[in-house]
Amino acid sequence: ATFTIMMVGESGLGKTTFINTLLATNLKPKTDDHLRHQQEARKTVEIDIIRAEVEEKGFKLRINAIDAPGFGDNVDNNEAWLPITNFIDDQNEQYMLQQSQPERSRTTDMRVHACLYFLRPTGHQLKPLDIECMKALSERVNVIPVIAKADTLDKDELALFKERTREILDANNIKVYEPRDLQTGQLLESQLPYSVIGAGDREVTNALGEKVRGRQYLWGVAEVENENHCDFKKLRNLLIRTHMLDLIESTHEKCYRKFYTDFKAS
Amino acid sequence: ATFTIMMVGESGLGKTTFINTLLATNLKPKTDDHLRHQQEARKTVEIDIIRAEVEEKGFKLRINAIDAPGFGDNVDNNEAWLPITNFIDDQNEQYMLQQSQPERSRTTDMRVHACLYFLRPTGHQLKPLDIECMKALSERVNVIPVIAKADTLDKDELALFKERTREILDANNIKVYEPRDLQTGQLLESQLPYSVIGAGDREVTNALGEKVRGRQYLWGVAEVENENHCDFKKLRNLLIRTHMLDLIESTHEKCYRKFYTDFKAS
Ligand SMILES: Nc1nc2c(ncn2[C@@H]2O[C@H](COP(=O)(O)OP(=O)(O)O)[C@@H](O)[C@H]2O)c(=O)[nH]1
Ligand SMILES: Nc1nc2c(ncn2[C@@H]2O[C@H](COP(=O)(O)OP(=O)(O)O)[C@@H](O)[C@H]2O)c(=O)[nH]1
Repeated sequence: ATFTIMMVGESGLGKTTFINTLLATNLKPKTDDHLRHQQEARKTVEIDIIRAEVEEKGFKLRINAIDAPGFGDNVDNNEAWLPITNFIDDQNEQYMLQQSQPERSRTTDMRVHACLYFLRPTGHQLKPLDIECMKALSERVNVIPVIAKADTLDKDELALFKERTREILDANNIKVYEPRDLQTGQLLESQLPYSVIGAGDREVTNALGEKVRGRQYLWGVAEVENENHCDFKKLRNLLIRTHMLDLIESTHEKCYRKFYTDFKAS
Repeated sequence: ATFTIMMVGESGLGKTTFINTLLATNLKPKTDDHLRHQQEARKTVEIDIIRAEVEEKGFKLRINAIDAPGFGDNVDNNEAWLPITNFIDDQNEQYMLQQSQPERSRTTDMRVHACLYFLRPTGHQLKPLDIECMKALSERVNVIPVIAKADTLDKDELALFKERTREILDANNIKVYEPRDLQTGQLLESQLPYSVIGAGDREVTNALGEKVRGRQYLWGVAEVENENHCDFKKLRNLLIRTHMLDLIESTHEKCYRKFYTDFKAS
């Protein structure tokens, strides 16, 4: 089985670093600095797919990490989410059509099981683009809002921003993925949005002399796997350990439901 | 005399906090959280003016701090800088027309002496909107690019981002304000863009037990006035001590020059 994660958010929010951190690699090196520098701001939104393999508790897990560079980077971002929602719809449609094909001729299933939406850590509200895009995405895929570069917010700002984000999502009727207890089916206490700090596979030494993955500032080390610093560990567990199957199954449900709704409508 | 500083940049970059830090006050309290929360993303760009007084080496200095909330916050930000450049042009024009009026009936001179352009600390290149806007602004006013929330970047990322920003400004022919030695007229070694960390007048205790203005994280304190942490002190000195007069005079020159160019053209 392959688990497909998509990251959406404007450039510079650490999405590339995040996937490297998740996979504990430098698999997707940040674009060569000089290349990136010469690159014009992309006028279109592209879809980048990386296939990786992760070993988790002894078994191999194939992961597709999908990025959408160019999203939200233009002066006019009207419908910037269209290439992304089109991609998702295509994958769902293709999967449904493939179901009637003989096993060996089926193409790779690239349906997105979890879509991490990266929010700018402004400390304020969400931007209109974020709201519009998350709304469109949540109708098609499991959306998990993530606070990018959470080391930008101090403890109070983070708490306020989380609370505010939840209120805005509610107010706009955006149904994000809410993990449930796998036995009881009861909603787990909401951690969203998940705050993340990214550092790839780079280790540094913190004030206690421990070797940790994190960002080394002159005033200290913001640690990726310190649960007081950010929710990276919680998010990683959710995605790759506890709720991966649930994410895959609920994607399946959404896909079938949408297909039959569209089918009946046509 | 009044010194007028304008801050331009999208919301959440710490512009309000910056002016509080500069004036060492809480003069412009961040909008009440609940008010801000209820506020729709503004569809238009507004111009907010705050008048303040600062005591500098015994003499009183009147400062106008101008903010442009709503800039760059929409999905479509085409020409988002227009209300700002219009404001600047109006002030310049008004000043020139006032010169022919008797002294006592003159209105307040609100010409912008320094326009701080706040850049998102993405670590990547500048966004198209930043380039377009700085280009339009630099033709009319002294533009000083500033790296907002510089505590988001570690030492290497900061150095790279500064270098990259300078190259992009060059490549796009954007003439920003370059301070010169006041005696020799020689260009001073470029510090731009200036990295800033803001904390209003809030003091916290750092790892050495010192009381400093800064942002308190679980992993340490990012200090506003520590020159290893950011360029706030350098920028403050430039604006309020060493180069204030130069900024006022060069604004004067630009204003006259533009007026006569437009006058001759009409
Ligand atoms: N402050 C902070 N910076 C980060 C974090 N993660 C990545 N960065 C930096 O942000 C910049 C952009 O990261 P990148 O992963 O290329 O962003 P992307 O454009 O969203 O893929 C790089 O300089 C990273 O080192 C984080 O958690 N906190
Ligand atoms: N990380 C970081 N956050 C800051 C800094 N300055 C202000 N902030 C925070 O960023 C948020 C937005 O600041 P504000 O001044 O209201 O931004 P404005 O919308 O540009 O006026 C608040 O939570 C501030 O406490 C800074 O230098 N670094």
